[in-house]
Amino acid sequence: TPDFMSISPAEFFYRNRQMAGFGNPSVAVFSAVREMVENALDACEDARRAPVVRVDVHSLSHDRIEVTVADNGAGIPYEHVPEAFGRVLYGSKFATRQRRGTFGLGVSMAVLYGQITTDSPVIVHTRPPASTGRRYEILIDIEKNRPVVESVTDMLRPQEGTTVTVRLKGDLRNRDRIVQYLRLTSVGSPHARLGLTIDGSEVLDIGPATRVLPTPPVVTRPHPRAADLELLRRLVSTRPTTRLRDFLVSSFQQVGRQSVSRFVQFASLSPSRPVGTLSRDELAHLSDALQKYPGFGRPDASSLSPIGQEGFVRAVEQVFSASCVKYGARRPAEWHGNPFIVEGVVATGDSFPSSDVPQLYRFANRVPLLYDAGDDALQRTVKRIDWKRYGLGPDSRFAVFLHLCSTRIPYRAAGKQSVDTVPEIEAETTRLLRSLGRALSRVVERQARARHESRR
Amino acid sequence: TPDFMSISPAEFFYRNRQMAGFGNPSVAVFSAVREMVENALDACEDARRAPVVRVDVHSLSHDRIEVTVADNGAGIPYEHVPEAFGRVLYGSKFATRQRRGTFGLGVSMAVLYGQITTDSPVIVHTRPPASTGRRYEILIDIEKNRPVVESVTDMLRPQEGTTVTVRLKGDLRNRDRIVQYLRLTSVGSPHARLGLTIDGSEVLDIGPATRVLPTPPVVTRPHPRAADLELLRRLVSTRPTTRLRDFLVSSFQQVGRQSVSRFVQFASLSPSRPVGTLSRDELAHLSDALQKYPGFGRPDASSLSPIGQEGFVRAVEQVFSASCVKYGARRPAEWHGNPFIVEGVVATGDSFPSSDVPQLYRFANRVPLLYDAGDDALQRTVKRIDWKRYGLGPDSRFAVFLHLCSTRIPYRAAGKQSVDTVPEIEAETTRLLRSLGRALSRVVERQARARHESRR
Ligand SMILES: Nc1ncnc2c1ncn2[C@@H]1O[C@H](COP(=O)(O)OP(=O)(O)OP(=O)(O)O)[C@@H](O)[C@H]1O
Ligand SMILES: Nc1ncnc2c1ncn2[C@@H]1O[C@H](COP(=O)(O)OP(=O)(O)OP(=O)(O)O)[C@@H](O)[C@H]1O
Ligand SMILES: [Mg+2]
Ligand SMILES: [Mg+2]
Repeated sequence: TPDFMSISPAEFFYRNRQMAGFGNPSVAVFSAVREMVENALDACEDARRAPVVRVDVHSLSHDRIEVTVADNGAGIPYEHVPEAFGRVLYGSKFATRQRRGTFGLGVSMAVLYGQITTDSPVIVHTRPPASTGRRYEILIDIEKNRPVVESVTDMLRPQEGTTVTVRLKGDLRNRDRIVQYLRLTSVGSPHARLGLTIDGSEVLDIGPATRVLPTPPVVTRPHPRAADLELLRRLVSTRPTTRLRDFLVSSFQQVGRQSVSRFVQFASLSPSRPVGTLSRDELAHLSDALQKYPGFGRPDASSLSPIGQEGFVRAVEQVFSASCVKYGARRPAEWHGNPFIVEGVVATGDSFPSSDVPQLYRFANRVPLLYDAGDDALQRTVKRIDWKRYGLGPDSRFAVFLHLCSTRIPYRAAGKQSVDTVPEIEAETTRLLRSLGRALSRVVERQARARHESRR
Repeated sequence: TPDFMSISPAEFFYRNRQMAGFGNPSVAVFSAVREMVENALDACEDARRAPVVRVDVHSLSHDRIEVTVADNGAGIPYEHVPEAFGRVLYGSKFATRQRRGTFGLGVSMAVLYGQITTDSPVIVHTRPPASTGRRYEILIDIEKNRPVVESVTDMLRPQEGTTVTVRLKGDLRNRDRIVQYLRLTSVGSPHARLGLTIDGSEVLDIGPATRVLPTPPVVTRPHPRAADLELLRRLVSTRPTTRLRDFLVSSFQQVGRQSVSRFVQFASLSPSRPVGTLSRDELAHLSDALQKYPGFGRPDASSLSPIGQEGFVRAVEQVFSASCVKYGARRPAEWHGNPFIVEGVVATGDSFPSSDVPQLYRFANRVPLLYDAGDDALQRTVKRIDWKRYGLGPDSRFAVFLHLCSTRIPYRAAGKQSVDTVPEIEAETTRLLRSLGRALSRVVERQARARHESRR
């Protein structure tokens, strides 16, 4: 008879580490850097401080790398440090507001990979508020998905924040990607200062392009279109005696006294029913109706943190020595009830390759996506635009920087490098690209006229 | 202070269901069918019977579908039924031999999706050996990742095997993909008979193309190149007093008395050390040496189940009314110590589009891959071949059927539709494609001569 068993999520990602970006030593070094930098930036925004993030990469041998990322963020509360690093699917970013992190997996994968390739524990030196600093060495028990704390020492850290060091098998063959990742990170987070040192020499010290800190995104109530049966069941179970009308107005955003009366008519449900008394069929019907009713407003965007025109344009111009033709941002929309905004910049400059299709730089929740463009929805949307009708030709040197931000990014895989196809997102992206294209065509015309003039 | 928590793997895949192929209703219907058909075929091979698998798809309404898959497989032991369907990362296919299933996730995702869109439990009617049949209705408690058994009833099932029914939000806009999936499944599993009925009308009844049943793959010892530190640590912990030489010979395949003596010299380790006394540095060194030592043989292929020439060729010719130009198979190789074989067929026929690049049909562990070709390693390897040097032109009508089978497929995402880039796999695939290309060029020449003759 077959042998049945359960595996832990750590075991799942150990066996399938390529899904999370840790399939081989050269991509693993890149993934470790980006998972740690993402965490550093999230933490600085929690602390409401201008981020200063330093990345140090050391070659310990021809195939061993040590990566250290230090930040001036909010630190990590001591009681949560072991699990934050030594447990997969454990974290502080599960609430519905825009963060770079989302799974409780990223840095634990770097720890896991470092451990199975070099036997080294992760070293975490953190100072949260109201403390002076503590240093941990942590391994992960993969079969049980729990941390093994090798050592804990009180150790002063001069400032609040965190320093994480991981040792892993790897090499610097992807070094250009790491440099590019940090340069694009300063576009996604123009308020950050980022440093990169490789084997003792300073390779980068960039940003901030703006002193303005982003307004921290806040958790908002779900939009009605997010009401699948699981969400509904959870909301109902916390307040079964609440009447349907009050339940809807208080559980969801964009549902006011007026829209709720129209909605209950549309759904043929009695507004005074205590929601705990709804049968399973009625709940299924309610879920359906909430997703189909066309009268709910666009979502509130306070759970989002778009880059915004000033920082986006300045950072692109600084990092690429380019000139921005146009910035555009769509109004907040929702996909399956998850608020999102698509914004973008089109720029021209000699650092972009000449081509009749603009070079595309993708961002999701401010994080640059450098891999897996093949099936990525943003890439495919750019390819479907007919750029020739905006005047682009083989000598054109343009780039499009596209940022999708949402309380939930539909990533195609746990490595967070590629966005899945979602009709609402594609529609908004296409409209944005067309408006950027029209702005581009005016510039292309003007450039053509200028060349014409200069020949006469 | 931030709010830390753990989420269950079911919660992870509920929030990120697009990673597993359940991101929207039309892809969900496809994914439900394929996850259930994969399970049915695995089960029939367990039972050593020629598979007879019937798929029934019913439109319950304009946006509700019921999918039923019945098989004559080995059934499911009663005590494991609730968790097999109501728990994510629970299954019987974690051992290292080639199976279609691998994560303990597939059918539980169909259950989860059906439940959050329609509130319906999965219905499982199974008859394992030494029993007469039992019917279960199961839901999944997503937050706790455990089954909720709504009902269990003894109910006779005339034959050994399993029938699974799932109800989900969906539509038949992807119906052609489902038909194509089953037709290609009969190429991957030519020994199977497959039926498809949609809304009462029989759409397909195909196979078997061969009466020969595949030899069941068996679990083999790991290859030394699989020895990362986690695997080594686990092997050592079960037998710490065993001496290094005996430990290596008995723990790994391809390590005999002679090769082990040369290896311990290469690794500068004493062959008589009890492995439990090796320090962590020595274990790290041993892991490194096992992966670098060039003297271990190619892996034993008894854990694999390639389709083989007779079945592969016949099924392609039957399903596509095509004529096979050539079948090829590479010798067993390994990637990170995982045995694999690449085999393929190149065929010509009017059902293939005319193009100077052959149409590619991909298979992994006998399962057709229909989505996510953009970043897929097999697709990219085919694109890198210069088919023009084999004589293909815009009027050529050729197709390549490529099958990668391994004890571990490096899938890019949990939806199992796309294979990650692995140098060893790409190298073997490229060599196979070139040999198929050379065979193709002889056919192209002959076809060109024939056209030339007929014009004179
Ligand atoms: N530099 C840091 N400063 C503050 N907190 C951190 C830092 N690094 C990690 N953490 C904490 O550890 C948790 C786990 O990190 P991890 O990267 O594994 O998951 P995540 O960031 O929540 O999601 P994702 O898997 O998408 O990265 C985070 O949620 C955060 O609370
Ligand atoms: N039709 C079936 N006949 C026999 N056993 C089955 C059948 N369907 C499911 N099972 C059992 O249920 C387990 C869980 O199935 P599930 O599809 O979730 O995972 P899996 O097939 O092991 O891996 P994967 O996630 O890759 O599909 C299987 O491992 C198998 O033991
Ligand atoms: Mg993270
Ligand atoms: Mg399965």
